[in-house]
Amino acid sequence: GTHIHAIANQKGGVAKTTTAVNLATALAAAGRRTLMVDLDPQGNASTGLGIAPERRRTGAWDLMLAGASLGDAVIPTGLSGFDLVPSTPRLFGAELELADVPRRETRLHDALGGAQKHYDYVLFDCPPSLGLLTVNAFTAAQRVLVPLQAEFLALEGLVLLRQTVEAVRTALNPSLSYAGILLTMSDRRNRLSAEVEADVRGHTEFGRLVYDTVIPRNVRVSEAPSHGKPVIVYDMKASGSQAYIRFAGEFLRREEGV
Amino acid sequence: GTHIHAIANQKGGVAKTTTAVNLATALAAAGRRTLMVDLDPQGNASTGLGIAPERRRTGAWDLMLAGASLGDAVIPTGLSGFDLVPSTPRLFGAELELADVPRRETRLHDALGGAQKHYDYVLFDCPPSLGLLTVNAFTAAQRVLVPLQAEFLALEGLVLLRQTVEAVRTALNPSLSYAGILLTMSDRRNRLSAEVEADVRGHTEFGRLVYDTVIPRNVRVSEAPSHGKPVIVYDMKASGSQAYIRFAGEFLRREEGV
Ligand SMILES: Nc1ncnc2c1ncn2[C@@H]1O[C@H](COP(=O)(O)OP(=O)(O)OP(=O)(O)O)[C@@H](O)[C@H]1O
Ligand SMILES: Nc1ncnc2c1ncn2[C@@H]1O[C@H](COP(=O)(O)OP(=O)(O)OP(=O)(O)O)[C@@H](O)[C@H]1O
Ligand SMILES: [Mg+2]
Ligand SMILES: [Mg+2]
Repeated sequence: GTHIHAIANQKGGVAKTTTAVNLATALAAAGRRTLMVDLDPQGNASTGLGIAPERRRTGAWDLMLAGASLGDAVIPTGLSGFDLVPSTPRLFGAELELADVPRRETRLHDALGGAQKHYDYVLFDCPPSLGLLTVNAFTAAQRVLVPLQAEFLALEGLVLLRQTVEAVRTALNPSLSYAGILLTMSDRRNRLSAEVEADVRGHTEFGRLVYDTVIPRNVRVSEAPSHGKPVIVYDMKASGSQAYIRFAGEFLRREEGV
Repeated sequence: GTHIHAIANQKGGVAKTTTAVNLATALAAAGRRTLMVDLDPQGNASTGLGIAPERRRTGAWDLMLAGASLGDAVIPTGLSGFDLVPSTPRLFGAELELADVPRRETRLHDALGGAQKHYDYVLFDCPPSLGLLTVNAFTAAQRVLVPLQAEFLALEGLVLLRQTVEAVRTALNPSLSYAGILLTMSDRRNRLSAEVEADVRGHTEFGRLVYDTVIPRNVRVSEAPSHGKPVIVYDMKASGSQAYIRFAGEFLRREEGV
């Protein structure tokens, strides 16, 4: 069946979008039919894939609040086997608008309506919050992938994120589980990164979830969005790209047991 | 009178909290009585100031949703002349709870109720979103200070932020203006940082707002929160600290015209 993952962490700037865009690209390159849904009103995933603003007419807002079907909203990214439901600026109002509608936590799940079966993987890029957009992603998904920057404040955030995952699992989606924790933007020269990494891997509850692959801080990664391309397309040989390609392999082994 | 600033940018991880904490500390050291309100449910400002979780009993949520007065919520930070209204985990529910109450956009303004006159500066640390918490900050504030990471995606975010500032200015707070744009986490060795900096300074609308001081990326800054101290206290000589001290001077000159 279709694997549906929410890529989430309420801490801002930890490489949720960078991870979503590059994982989706690598999955498509590995022959998995992949759909990404940009749930962030900022629309960084849509930008990072080079989708011009005029091509973002129907998006995640329309799925949840205007009765649009998946077929209405999906656009090609130009990368073979990789489609996108873009973000539109109307998404900024979605948290408030969703507050007043029936089944407000399951609108995304309902909108998919089974059409996701045309894909092997669906990835939701979540905004940096634990509001109704992220809750909708957790209700529609089976797994939560957590990018984590190797910084002190990040560990504290994990505990808060877990509370929301638990709440959704109890009330809305009993099958929700963690895919894993990916350490991102790691600067191995810096003592703090190494310490936080050791803390997370040694954590009694989260430690077993941490992927072996660690994504290094690499300037080519931050350059890629300005070229409208995922870094693994923009500069395949860069250290960040090589790490994301290794990560995709590890991710697939964990998901598909190969 | 009292200067009230919202430190905001919906883009995550751009050093909103780091800027708020260090600017507030420097303002207090310069003899300005300073209050900080932690409006981020993550509570990173409270953590970065070493406030243990058990001391965060009454906070910003209580001001806006439980009728608490400023006097009920304010706690000392241990730094002379610098008080804090901490964040509590209940704040995660605030966006939704605020959606259903009367005067939902002005609850923070109403709760201050004039008690802010005991301070020379009030700083709001905003979460990475443009929801009701940030709108409340914009309604209660006179000025918006925008930390901006020198990265490509940041520029795109400015346009979205401006729309919310305009909307609040038109409907709720006609006197809201920009304090300025502070370039943060800048890695001068990297070509992209220098390019983005030039773009922002040359921008017809935002260019004149950019402070001369640029905060460099500096590992001591990211170490400071694990010691519960602002970096300018944790390691005054670090390049990040020196930049924040210079920034506070430039900020005061712009605000007070000295
Ligand atoms: N490995 C890396 N090396 C260098 N820069 C990186 C790396 N990963 C991400 N970045 C940069 O860091 C910034 C934050 O990344 P990104 O936007 O993916 O995070 P996010 O968690 O999606 O942010 P938000 O919380 O705003 O949604 C971006 O400018 C991105 O280009
Ligand atoms: N000048 C700097 N040099 C190095 N690291 C920095 C610098 N400024 C901030 N950081 C680190 O970058 C991370 C993001 O900073 P911070 O938490 O202040 O951003 P924020 O905008 O408040 O994030 P959020 O959107 O989650 O509220 C933190 O781990 C912080 O310690
Ligand atoms: Mg993102
Ligand atoms: Mg913050």
